Amino acid sequence: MIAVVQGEDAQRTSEALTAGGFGSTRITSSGGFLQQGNVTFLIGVEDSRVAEAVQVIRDNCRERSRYLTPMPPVPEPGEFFMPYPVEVQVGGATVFVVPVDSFEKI
Amino acid sequence: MIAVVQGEDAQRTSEALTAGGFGSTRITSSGGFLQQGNVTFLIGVEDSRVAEAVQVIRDNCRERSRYLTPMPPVPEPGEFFMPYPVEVQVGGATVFVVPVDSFEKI
Amino acid sequence: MIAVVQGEDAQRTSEALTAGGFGSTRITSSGGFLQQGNVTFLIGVEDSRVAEAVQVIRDNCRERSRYLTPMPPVPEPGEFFMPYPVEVQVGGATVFVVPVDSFEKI
Ligand SMILES: Nc1ncnc2c1ncn2[C@@H]1O[C@@H]2COP(=O)(O)O[C@H]3[C@@H](O)[C@H](n4cnc5c(N)ncnc54)O[C@@H]3COP(=O)(O)O[C@H]2[C@H]1O
Ligand SMILES: Nc1ncnc2c1ncn2[C@@H]1O[C@@H]2COP(=O)(O)O[C@H]3[C@@H](O)[C@H](n4cnc5c(N)ncnc54)O[C@@H]3COP(=O)(O)O[C@H]2[C@H]1O
Ligand SMILES: Nc1ncnc2c1ncn2[C@@H]1O[C@@H]2COP(=O)(O)O[C@H]3[C@@H](O)[C@H](n4cnc5c(N)ncnc54)O[C@@H]3COP(=O)(O)O[C@H]2[C@H]1O
Repeated sequence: MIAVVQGEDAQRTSEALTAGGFGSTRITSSGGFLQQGNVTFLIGVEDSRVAEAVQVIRDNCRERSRYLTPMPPVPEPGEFFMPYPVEVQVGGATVFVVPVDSFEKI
Repeated sequence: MIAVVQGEDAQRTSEALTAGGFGSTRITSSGGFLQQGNVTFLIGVEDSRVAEAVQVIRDNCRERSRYLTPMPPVPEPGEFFMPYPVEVQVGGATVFVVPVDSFEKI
Repeated sequence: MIAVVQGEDAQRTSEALTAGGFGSTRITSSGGFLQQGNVTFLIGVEDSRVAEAVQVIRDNCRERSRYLTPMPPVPEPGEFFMPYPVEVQVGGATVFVVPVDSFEKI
């Protein structure tokens, strides 16, 4: 399982995964669209517990509004460009469930 | 989809993926051989659009020469070791298409 | 293949993978439980060489003891809390073998 969550939810999600008995690894990342920092979790989990892990993430990640200030096109001399920030909804989490052939601790 | 691209191509590739309507997450990484910085993209895409996403990457990533200066063996006293930089071709991008069982936004 | 290894073993493992003819990409990460830095490797490898790559990791990663100092509960005034560090065994490596549909260099 690979889950991309917002930075504000990362610590709470990590602690909730540990409390739920799930192993996880945390990777610093950034979003392709907003180019703002977020966090990607790798979570190795048995098939039977996938739904439970998804619920832990759902309980600890919130939707938020973010503001994106569009870059002004090249202003004409004397022209004053006042970019209005555009509100963008960023979801709680983006979750990919990836099948694995094997999982082992060496 | 997981795509490893050179640092110089990362911003252009990210913008082209967004313009093409693809979601993506960007992760800072480094190559095992040259030990130089590069960028790893996670790109969740429907099966029917994989070829299109690969084409976006192909259009925005170039092959380049890099120079690797081999570490001199321990020089004998009085011996002067002048390492010649070795030219290494680094490809446009290394792309893994990984099947996923499910993809959801929470 | 995705392999999470301890920081101390990362450089030796990376060089051993290259010497064994395996390509790899290195990503800085941290553990969900101990919240300490570690390293995640992406290793694209043909099916026939998976066991060999696992052996390279096994030969270069050691188990270690780590100390986790539990955070004291909020101490009462005048009470002196002396947290005893708790010893935790951290394994050599955590390895996921992930099937891929395709692998190409562009
Ligand atoms: N072309 C576009 N036009 C208009 N609005 C757009 C857009 N692309 C994204 N957005 C909006 O911006 C939010 C942040 O996207 P970002 O790429 O920075 O950050 C993303 C990205 O890091 C990751 N993500 C989302 N979809 C992904 C995918 N298909 N593949 C890989 N990562 C993905 O999850 C984060 C949050 O995504 P979420 O969908 O909740 O929230 C998204 C979405 O609501
Ligand atoms: N043992 C060796 N002997 C001689 N030359 C060698 C070599 N290993 C790699 N090279 C050359 O060095 C370039 C950079 O490799 P690096 O590992 O730093 O950076 C790599 C690595 O980060 C990633 N990559 C390539 N193959 C991979 C694989 N099988 N698994 C994971 N990541 C891979 O893509 C980057 C670019 O790879 P690309 O093949 O285009 O370019 C490679 C290749 O041309
Ligand atoms: N809830 C818990 N209660 C008591 N002890 C616990 C625990 N969770 C983890 N530990 C112990 O702490 C060590 C470090 O875990 P950490 O999460 O920091 O660092 C982990 C994590 O980054 C990664 N990892 C392990 N299992 C994983 C999984 N299922 N999914 C993703 N990453 C995993 O491999 C690193 C080393 O794991 P390893 O199992 O060798 O070693 C683990 C384990 O022995």
